[in-house]
Amino acid sequence: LIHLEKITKTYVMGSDTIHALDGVDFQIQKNEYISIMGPSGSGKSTLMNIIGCLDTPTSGTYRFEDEIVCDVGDTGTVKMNGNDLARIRNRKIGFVFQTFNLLPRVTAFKNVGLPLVYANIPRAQQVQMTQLALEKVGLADRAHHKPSELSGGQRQRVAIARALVNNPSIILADEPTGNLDSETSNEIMALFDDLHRQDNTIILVTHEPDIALHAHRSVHILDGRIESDEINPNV
Amino acid sequence: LIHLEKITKTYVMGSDTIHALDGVDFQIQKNEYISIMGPSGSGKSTLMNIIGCLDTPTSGTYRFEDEIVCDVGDTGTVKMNGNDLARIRNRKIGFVFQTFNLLPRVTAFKNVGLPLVYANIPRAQQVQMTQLALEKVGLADRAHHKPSELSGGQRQRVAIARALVNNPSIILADEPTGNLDSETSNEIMALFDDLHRQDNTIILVTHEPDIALHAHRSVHILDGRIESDEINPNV
Ligand SMILES: Nc1ncnc2c1ncn2[C@@H]1O[C@H](COP(=O)(O)OP(=O)(O)OP(=O)(O)O)[C@@H](O)[C@H]1O
Ligand SMILES: Nc1ncnc2c1ncn2[C@@H]1O[C@H](COP(=O)(O)OP(=O)(O)OP(=O)(O)O)[C@@H](O)[C@H]1O
Ligand SMILES: [Mg+2]
Ligand SMILES: [Mg+2]
Repeated sequence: LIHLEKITKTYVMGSDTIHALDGVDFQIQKNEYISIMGPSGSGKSTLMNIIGCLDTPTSGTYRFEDEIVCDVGDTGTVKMNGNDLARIRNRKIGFVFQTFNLLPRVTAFKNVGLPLVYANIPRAQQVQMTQLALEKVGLADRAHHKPSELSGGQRQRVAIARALVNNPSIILADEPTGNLDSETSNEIMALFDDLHRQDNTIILVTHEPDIALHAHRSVHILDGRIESDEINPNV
Repeated sequence: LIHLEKITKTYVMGSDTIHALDGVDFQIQKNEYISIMGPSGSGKSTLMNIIGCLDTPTSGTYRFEDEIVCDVGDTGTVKMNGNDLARIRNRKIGFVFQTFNLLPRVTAFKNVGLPLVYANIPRAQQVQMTQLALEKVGLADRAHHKPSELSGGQRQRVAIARALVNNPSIILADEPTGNLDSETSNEIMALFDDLHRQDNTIILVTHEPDIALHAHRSVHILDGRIESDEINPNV
């Protein structure tokens, strides 16, 4: 489904060079359930942004369903055209950002419904799908609050609802339970487990070992490289 | 040191009334180490903002070192004058926000040094104190990155460094390890434990039971009320 080959991501700041990703080879099959763990600053969000087609690598190849999304090398750069890329991002992938990235001046309801606007879903269906997504994360009674009128964990759940509203087949969740108490975390993980059973693909960055145990495959990142990649024996 | 009496915080939204805090009585002595836990949306951040003099209650009294900071009742509102309030906020209290609240267009170094500017600390000393705070959270090599050039856990640590830079005697930390892996969390908790041993007062909102175990007193909040308030038997 997704194939990363020799992926690097480098930032040059003055005389410093930061190797956020330092040569990553990584394959994801359909319907996998993968957790990604690693120290703060090790490259997890950078990797997720590349998988989610939100960022391009400094070098390396990224294939999605066997099509080249981008290929950056010494001979030049090949990129998928803008429309095909937008379709992958808007219809196939749901992304929960580590820092939520909600529109501050718009209600929870409008924030959650935004992917449906981009996907040209008919208006009446938009309202229905948005309502359902909010109910799934327990926020039906907070639909008309703006982000500044929500608690931290409520904003996180709005970000989760927005990622799921368009029924994407690939869910990329970057620390989705970081601001949630254990009961609410369990409700969110039950959602993800359910989506996985419905044949979707789940990739979840977390720093909590209990959350990582839900996944079938466990990847550890250190200093921009994959340190280990193992099947979870307990699942 | 801090005395909250009959504190309420109410938001009216159209026909809905939200009781974010619904009658809170709470006392904090000097050099206490208190954890606050509770479900998402239960009122923890609202309580912290009132303790930190960043928000005023809808009704009730807040005393700081026996002086009235604000007293809101049917007979009217009494508030401490602006200068005294600013001095408490800038010199006595260090606040780690749940959503970091960093200035986006300014480096980690300048973000961390901001409280020192407000406290009129001499320039050379500002640089020294800022450098030390960044080293304590392991971010000396990220000083000149802006928040968008930092990982989620690095931004959280910049927020922590900023809260500690002016050596406040009261530290209010709202979910300070939510974005940190366990090793980095332990380093941050070691910092807080140290500060407590140096006679400071620590109040820490967390949803992780392991983190709460560092505190000597454990408060649970539910639906805007204090549900339990107990000494931690293990410490
Ligand atoms: N400006 C506002 N207008 C309306 N409701 C608000 C506003 N700010 C907060 N609330 C509501 O007040 C309640 C308490 O919010 P608070 O941020 O204190 O919760 P919390 O315990 O910190 O939650 P979390 O663990 O998710 O961070 C929430 O239900 C929230 O929706
Ligand atoms: N725009 C940028 N410019 C320079 N350095 C950057 C930039 N963005 C990220 N970095 C650096 O790249 C490294 C990897 O960042 P990334 O966000 O992927 O880490 P992470 O594993 O998600 O960390 P965390 O667990 O703290 O969220 C970090 O050390 C960070 O400082
Ligand atoms: Mg990250
Ligand atoms: Mg909160």
